[in-house]
Amino acid sequence: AVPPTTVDRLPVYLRCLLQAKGMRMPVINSVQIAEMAGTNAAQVRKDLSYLGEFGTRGIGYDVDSLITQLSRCLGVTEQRRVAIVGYGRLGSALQSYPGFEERGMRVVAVLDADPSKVGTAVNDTAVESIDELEAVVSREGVEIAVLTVPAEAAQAVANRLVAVGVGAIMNFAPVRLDLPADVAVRQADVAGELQVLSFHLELQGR
Amino acid sequence: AVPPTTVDRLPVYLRCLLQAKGMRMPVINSVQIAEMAGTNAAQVRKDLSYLGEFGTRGIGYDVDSLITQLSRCLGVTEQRRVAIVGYGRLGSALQSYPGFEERGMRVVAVLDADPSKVGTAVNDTAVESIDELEAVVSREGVEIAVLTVPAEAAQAVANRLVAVGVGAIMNFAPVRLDLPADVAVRQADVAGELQVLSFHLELQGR
Ligand SMILES: NC(=O)c1ccc[n+]([C@@H]2O[C@H](COP(=O)([O-])OP(=O)(O)OC[C@H]3O[C@@H](n4cnc5c(N)ncnc54)[C@H](O)[C@@H]3O)[C@@H](O)[C@H]2O)c1
Ligand SMILES: NC(=O)c1ccc[n+]([C@@H]2O[C@H](COP(=O)([O-])OP(=O)(O)OC[C@H]3O[C@@H](n4cnc5c(N)ncnc54)[C@H](O)[C@@H]3O)[C@@H](O)[C@H]2O)c1
Repeated sequence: AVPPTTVDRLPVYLRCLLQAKGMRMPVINSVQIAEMAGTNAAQVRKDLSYLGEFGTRGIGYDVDSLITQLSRCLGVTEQRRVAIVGYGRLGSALQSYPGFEERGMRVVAVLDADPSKVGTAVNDTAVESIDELEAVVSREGVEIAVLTVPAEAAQAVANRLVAVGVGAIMNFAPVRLDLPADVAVRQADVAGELQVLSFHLELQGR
Repeated sequence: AVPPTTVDRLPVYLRCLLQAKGMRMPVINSVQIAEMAGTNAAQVRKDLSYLGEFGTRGIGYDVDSLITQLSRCLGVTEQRRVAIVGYGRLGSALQSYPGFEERGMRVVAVLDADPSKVGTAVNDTAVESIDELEAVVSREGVEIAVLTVPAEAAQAVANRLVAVGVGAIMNFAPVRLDLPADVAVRQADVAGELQVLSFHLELQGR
């Protein structure tokens, strides 16, 4: 099994490899990947070894085949279908972000509880009512949900998503979601990230 | 020294302890903290042991003193002064987020390169020109900068921030910043988080 800390680095490696492809590099070695990814060559070799053997000692990795390997491992060879639930400040910023498409994520549905937001067209999707969650998820084949609802609404919304078959949730609300073990959850905590930065300032006596 | 994986969990523990205080719990044990934080009691005890000895075997931790200890360690006993650089979709969502104040972060400056945004008032701060970056950082005593500028602008902006004494950067642009080792950097990658979720779906054959 691939260790969680390795999994966390795979998206960075894929981004570096796509950059290398854009620079028309046919082959890339672990030192070059480490430089682009901000890690070290030994870590790169170890991480990539979990994906199987395909680097050649002394030469490196074939860029195209490593891209294919990483995309397969991350399950992004086809666009994943994403719903954004909560079309407020954060939800609207994420919904209109062009950077998702190029990384294999397609926003196929946007849901909100506020009747004045329902029906507004954003790009090529219209905001739909949270009351239609089950129908929308089934109709659009939603695989991943991004929760940008207030904290007090998050658990109830997550329960409905899981009940209708959504297996992966990115949660921006500052509450821990209590969900079955087979549901994948990533918890965003922007304020927490800033506190970690503050920790490093404190260490330096600043 | 506190291990990086422990540091990453400290903001979660602080949030749990503040919740416990809100529930008027005078004392809390590692099992209860683990339940609230979504981790396990042994991990909690180990993590908190890096902050010094203050739990009592069999009774637990004094909520108020653990809050003080965690806040000191994270350097948030006083509000950290934060600048948001780039007042676009994401920057504007973050700027108006009320959740930062309660976690020790105060947005004291907002900067942008677009002349049509400069001068617009948002809450009690006005958007200022990126041309005034050095003056604004010095005037406001900015300690942490949040970068929500396009990828191609991020490195140049980061260099200017570091040159004028900013020691901590939260980067949302999808590029690795090349900065001196003593500058603390947190790299946000929302699309990468979604790819990690996709990895777990792929593992389940979905
Ligand atoms: N804005 C930020 O920068 C930021 C940063 C970190 C975390 N967060 C968290 O992200 C979440 C969203 O933040 P925001 O600033 O966008 O808030 P917001 O209030 O601007 O938006 C929330 C949206 O959710 C909708 N909503 C409420 N209940 C709902 C329900 N049951 N189902 C569907 N939609 C519902 C509201 O109508 C609104 O449009 C919050 O939990 C917040 O704590 C926000
Ligand atoms: N929107 C999202 O959901 C999202 C998600 C993940 C990552 N990102 C990344 O975050 C960054 C911001 O994204 P966005 O969607 O808010 O983009 P945006 O285009 O809406 O906003 C960018 C802002 O930066 C300003 N700007 C440009 N050059 C500048 C400079 N040199 N100095 C100061 N300001 C400058 C622009 O005037 C604009 O207001 C981008 O790098 C993007 O890739 C965005």
